Order: sequence, then structure tokens, then C-alpha cells
Amino acid sequence: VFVADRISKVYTMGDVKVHALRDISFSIESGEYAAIMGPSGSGKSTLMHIMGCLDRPTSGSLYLRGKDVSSLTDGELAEIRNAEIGFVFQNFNLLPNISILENVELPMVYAGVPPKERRERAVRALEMVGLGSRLHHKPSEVSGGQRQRASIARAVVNRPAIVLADEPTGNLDSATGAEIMELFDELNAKGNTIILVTHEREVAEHASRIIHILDGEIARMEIRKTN
Amino acid sequence: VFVADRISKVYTMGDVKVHALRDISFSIESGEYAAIMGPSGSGKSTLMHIMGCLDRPTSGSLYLRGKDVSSLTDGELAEIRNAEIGFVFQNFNLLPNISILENVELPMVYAGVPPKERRERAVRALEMVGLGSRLHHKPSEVSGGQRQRASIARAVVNRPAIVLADEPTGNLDSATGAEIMELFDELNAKGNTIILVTHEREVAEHASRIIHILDGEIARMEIRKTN
Ligand SMILES: Nc1ncnc2c1ncn2[C@@H]1O[C@H](COP(=O)(O)OP(=O)(O)OP(=O)(O)O)[C@@H](O)[C@H]1O
Ligand SMILES: Nc1ncnc2c1ncn2[C@@H]1O[C@H](COP(=O)(O)OP(=O)(O)OP(=O)(O)O)[C@@H](O)[C@H]1O
Ligand SMILES: [Mg+2]
Ligand SMILES: [Mg+2]
Repeated sequence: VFVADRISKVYTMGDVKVHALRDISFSIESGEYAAIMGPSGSGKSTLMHIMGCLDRPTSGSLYLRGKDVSSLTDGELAEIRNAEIGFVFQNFNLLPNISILENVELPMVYAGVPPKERRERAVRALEMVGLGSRLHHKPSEVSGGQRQRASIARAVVNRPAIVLADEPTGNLDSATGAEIMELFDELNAKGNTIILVTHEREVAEHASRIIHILDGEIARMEIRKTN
Repeated sequence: VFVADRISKVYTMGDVKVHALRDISFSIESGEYAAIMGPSGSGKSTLMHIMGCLDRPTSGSLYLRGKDVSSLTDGELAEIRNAEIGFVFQNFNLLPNISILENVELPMVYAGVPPKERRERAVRALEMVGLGSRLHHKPSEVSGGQRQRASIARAVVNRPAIVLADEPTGNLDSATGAEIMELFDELNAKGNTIILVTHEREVAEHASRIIHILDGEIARMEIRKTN
């Protein structure tokens, strides 16, 4: 579903260049369960944003279902993102002035889902992540881990074929983190492609392949025997 | 150094009340190394904000070095915070429009440290957390884990007697997380009081006591044999 062909990302600040990604090539099959691990600052979020069609590479190409995304306009990218990809941001990225329920409804507003169905599906997604009693709180009125879970509910509510989750359990205790991993496991069992960034080994071990990133490059691929 | 006497915190939203802390009492000795663990939403950050003099309890008292902080004005609280307490926020809380170097200098600006010394100490604190090559980046121009480390540098740069760190390693890979824990261990060895919130058992095991919070109450105290 994804093919990355020699993707590089260079951030230019004045006369300083930061090479966040250096000539990265790999492919992800449809329905695959992959994890990305690597040290802080190694380029994981940069790579996720490019795969999520939220950012463009400096050079190289990303193919989504065989189509080169760099050939698409911003509007077409936004449409693909909304229809196909659920993105869990490392910093949650919830809109601060609306409730977490309204935040979770947003992707369905763009997709044109009728209001009553939208509300029901958003409530159910939030109940699934344990936030049924916090629907009308604003993001600043819930805990860090609850914000993280709200952003996970928002990412999956539109039933995307691909879920990209950047450190989805960083703020969660092990029991709550295990519930979130169960959600991702179920989505993958139903055929959805799941790509997770994590620095927790026990989270990565849910995946069938772990891509190890070091200093903007793929250091090694670890294939896991799935039982 | 801290005595909490029947501290409660109730958030009131319209007609809904959220009891985030319920009658919590405990004491922390000067120079102690304590960890706070508990499920997402159990009240850890709320408790940390009250101990950090960033928020007031709904009822009960917090004594800092024998003084009841609820008897202090906002100005006096800000002074105590700046002089005595280094706070690492769960959401980092860096000012977005200035560089991370300027963010780390801020506590010293309030404390009246001369500019040259301020700049040198801020650079050293950022080098200590591995960010020597990102000094002039804005918070949005570094990775999630780098923002977290910048907020740790800011918390320790004023040499506070007490460091309160809310999930300081949530966005860090194990090697980088271990470097941060070494920093906290050294600060404690020098006599500073360290209180960490974490959901990672291996981080909590650096402490000599783990306070387990459940649903706004202390569920149990775990005393660790320190070798
Ligand atoms: N401003 C607020 N208004 C209403 N409820 C709030 C507010 N802030 C926090 N809460 C609620 O109080 C409870 C405790 O929140 P707190 O942030 O202390 O939890 P926590 O233990 O730090 O969780 P996490 O591990 O997810 O960070 C949560 O259930 C949260 O929804
Ligand atoms: N806008 C930017 N401008 C300049 N440099 C940037 C920018 N965004 C990221 N970087 C740098 O690019 C590198 C990769 O960042 P990225 O966020 O992809 O890392 P990461 O692997 O996700 O790290 P973490 O595990 O800490 O979240 C980092 O060294 C970072 O400082
Ligand atoms: Mg990242
Ligand atoms: Mg918290």
C-alpha cells in the first residue's frame, strides 16, 4: 500500500541544514502490521508525516496504492488523508476550544456523515477508549493520557484503511496501554494496515515487522514470527 | 519538605463535579526520591500541580517546609516556585515563539541571573540532555522527545532544591530515557528532592518510594530497598 523510493527530508533553517531522512526506501503491504523504532530525533515522526500525506519529502517519491502522492495537489492530498488514513499525532493535535466529542466528530464532518450517525459513532469511539464520561470536556479539561486516547478515537472513527499512530501509548499506564493495543490488534485483524511508532518494545512486538531507524536511515528490518 | 493534609481537588464543570483528588495525606522528606504511579486519569498531574504550587486544592492544606502554601498570595507562590521548584510538565509547556535556548534561560531571567552566566548555564543544561546542536530551533522545529528534554533542561537550570517531573521519559527511547534518569539520580545524590510521575516501572524503580494513586486516592505506598 506504501512504497517509499529514496525519500529524503532536509529542514533548512537559515544556513543550517538538518537531514532528518536520508534516502529511505521500503514498502508496506496492504493489511500489514508494522512498528517503527529508533532514538529520539532519529526521524520517525518526519517519516510518519510524509506517509500520512501531511508533509512532502525534499526528494524521492512516496507511492500510495501505486500513485505518486507528490503529483497530487494539496486538496487531493487532504481528500486522501481524510478518506484513507487515520493519524494519531505524537502531540495529540486536538482543537483546544471544542469538546473532545466534537474533536472526534470532525473527520466525519469532512466526510459528510449525517449528524445523528456522526454523534453516535463518536460517542462509541470514545467509549471504546474509556472516555465515555468525559465527552463534553475540552482537551485542557482532561488528563494527558485521556487526550492521547481522544486523539486515537478521532483517528479510527472514520474507519480508515490505514492507521498511522505516532507513540500512541507514551502517556498511558500499562493496563490502559494494553487496551489501546487490543484496539489496534483488532483493526489489523479486520484487514486494516497499522503502522506504529513506539519506543516501547512490548508495543512494537504486536507488529509483524519492526523498522529500526537511526539518524534518518533504516538501520535494520526485524521480521517477527507471528504465532 | 512537603506535607499534604487531606488534600482534595474537585473540578466543577456546570453541574458535573470531577473528584480528581480525594482527601490525600502524605509527607515527602527533604532529599527524598519518590515516584508516583497510577492509571491514566487517576489524579497524578493534578497532585503534581498542587505540590508545584501551580494550583490550589479545593480543600485541605499543603505545607512546603512547614509553611501552609494556601496562606500565600499568587505573587509569593510564583516566587517560591521560581526559587525552589523545577517543574517538568507532561505537555512540556515550552513557549512556542522563542528558541529552546531562550526557553531554558527564562527561569534565570526571573531569578535575575546576569545575561552571560544565564546563556552559559542554559547551553550547558541543553548539552547535558543532548540538545547542544538544537539551541536556536523553536520548539516546533525539534522532535517530541527533544521538546521533552528541553523542558527537563529548563526545570533543572535554576538548581532548584525540589524537582517535580511529570512523565519525563514518555517520548524517549530507552537509551535517551536512561540518560535522563542518570541526571535525576545525580541531582538526588547531591541532596535534591526528586518526585517523578511515571507509568514505566523501570523509571519508578530509581526511587526509594513509590506512591500508588488510584481514582484520586493513595492506594498503597511501596518502600523500595535502595542498595
Ligand atoms: N480542568 C479540568 N476539568 C475537569 N476535569 C479535569 C480537569 N483536569 C483534569 N480533569 C480530570 O481529573 C482527573 C485527573 O486528571 P489528571 O490529569 O490529574 O490525571 P493523571 O493521573 O495525570 O492522568 P494521565 O496519566 O493520563 O496523565 C481526570 O479524570 C481528568 O479527566
Ligand atoms: N521543523 C524542523 N526544523 C528543523 N529541524 C527539525 C524540524 N522538525 C524536526 N527537526 C529535526 O529533525 C530530526 C528528526 O525529527 P523527528 O521529529 O522526525 O524525530 P523523532 O524520531 O520523531 O523523535 P522523537 O522520538 O523524539 O519524537 C530531529 O533531530 C529534529 O530536531
Ligand atoms: Mg517523534
Ligand atoms: Mg498526567
